Amino acid sequence: FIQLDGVTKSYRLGEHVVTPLHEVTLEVEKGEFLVLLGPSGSGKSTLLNLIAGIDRPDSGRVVVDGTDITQLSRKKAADWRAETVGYVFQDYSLVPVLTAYENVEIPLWLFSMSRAERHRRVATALEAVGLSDRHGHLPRQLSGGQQQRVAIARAIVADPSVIVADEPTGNLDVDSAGDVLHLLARLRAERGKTLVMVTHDTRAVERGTRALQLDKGQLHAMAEVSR
Amino acid sequence: FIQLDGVTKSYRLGEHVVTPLHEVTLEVEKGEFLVLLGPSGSGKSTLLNLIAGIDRPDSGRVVVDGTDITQLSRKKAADWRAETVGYVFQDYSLVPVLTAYENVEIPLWLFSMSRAERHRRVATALEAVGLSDRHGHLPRQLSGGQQQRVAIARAIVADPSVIVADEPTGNLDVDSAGDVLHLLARLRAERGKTLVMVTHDTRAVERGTRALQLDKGQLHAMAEVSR
Ligand SMILES: Nc1ncnc2c1ncn2[C@@H]1O[C@H](COP(=O)(O)OP(=O)(O)OP(=O)(O)O)[C@@H](O)[C@H]1O
Ligand SMILES: Nc1ncnc2c1ncn2[C@@H]1O[C@H](COP(=O)(O)OP(=O)(O)OP(=O)(O)O)[C@@H](O)[C@H]1O
Ligand SMILES: [Mg+2]
Ligand SMILES: [Mg+2]
Repeated sequence: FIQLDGVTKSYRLGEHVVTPLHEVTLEVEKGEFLVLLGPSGSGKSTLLNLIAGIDRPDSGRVVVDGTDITQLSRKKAADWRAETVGYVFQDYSLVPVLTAYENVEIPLWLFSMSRAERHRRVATALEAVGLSDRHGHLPRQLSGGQQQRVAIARAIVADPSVIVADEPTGNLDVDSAGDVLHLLARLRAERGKTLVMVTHDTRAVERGTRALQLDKGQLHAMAEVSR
Repeated sequence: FIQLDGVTKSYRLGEHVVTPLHEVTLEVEKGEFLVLLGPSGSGKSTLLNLIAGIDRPDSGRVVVDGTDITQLSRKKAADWRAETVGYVFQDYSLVPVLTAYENVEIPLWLFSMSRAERHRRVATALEAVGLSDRHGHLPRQLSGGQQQRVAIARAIVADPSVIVADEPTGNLDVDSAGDVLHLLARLRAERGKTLVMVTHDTRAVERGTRALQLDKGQLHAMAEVSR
């Protein structure tokens, strides 16, 4: 369903070159819950950005549900992403001048649906992350974990077939984190979504169908995920 | 060493009032490692901002090492904070147009020291968090966990007597998180620093001298911290 084929990505800063991904190959089945682990700075966010079509590799291909997204124009890639992918950013990337409600509503603007239907979906998403009573707050009027939960609600509101989550519970207490994992697992089970998650939360690893470790530019299967 | 006396803080948004801290009283001994836990949105960051003098309570007093910081003018409070507190923000609050090195250097500008000495301290702090080879990167050229580590380096570089850390390992893998906890615990042991940390990392709880839970505007001792 998602294939990465010999994908390489480098950054150059003056003379100093960083290559977080070197000839990476990966196959993700439809409906999988893939957990991605690895040291800080190893390239996990870089990899998620390639899967979601937010970034392009220097070489190699990224194919999702038969579409080679590395061949799409910027405009087509953006449309594809809006229809296919829900992304929870590591830094949330909320719009500072919009309320929680308006931030969650943004992905729905691209679809033709009635205002009532849009409202219903935003309200459902906010309720699913426990933030119905914070809908009118701006991001700076929310706690760190509340901002993270708004980002999660925004990622699920348009009912995307692929959810890419970059450390979605990093700022949540044990109970809120458990609720989020339960929500994502339930969406996958009920609606057949494919879930790719970067995390260092061991309980998320336990719920995954498979765990991979990124290290020195390469993906490795994890023989044993108990620590 | 740090006393909060009947501290209350509220926010009002139109007709809706949120009171994360209600008549909170707290005593922290010099050299303690206090761990603060609680649900997302409960008021932990609000409490840390009051302890660090970044914010003022609506009522009540905050006294640190004999100084009632709630009575200081804005200017004096800022000077006091620069000399006394190292703060790791939940969202890092790095300056986007400055490199990792320059971000870590900022707290040292307020002290009269030679350029060589400033350089020595910044280099030591960056090395302590494993980022010597990223000193020239801008925040957007760093991974989430690397940005978090720059924020930690900045909080320790001026050798403050109080370190306030708001979820300092939220975006770090298990090993990097362990290194950071070890670093902070070592600074406290070797240099007698007082450490107040918000976290949901159970290993940080184990290293603390005391753990408190914030819930419904009140602090509670935690009878049992094993989970
Ligand atoms: N400027 C503001 N205006 C209105 N409400 C606010 C404002 N800032 C914070 N709040 C509210 O105050 C409460 C406490 O916020 P705080 O950031 O202290 O929580 P927290 O315990 O740090 O949460 P987290 O664990 O998610 O970081 C939250 O419910 C939040 O919505
Ligand atoms: N624009 C850039 N220019 C130069 N180097 C970059 C840039 N963006 C990222 N890097 C480097 O690429 C590497 C991989 O970054 P990435 O954000 O993918 O790591 P990560 O595994 O997500 O880390 P974390 O767990 O800390 O979030 C890091 O070492 C980082 O310093
Ligand atoms: Mg990352
Ligand atoms: Mg907080």
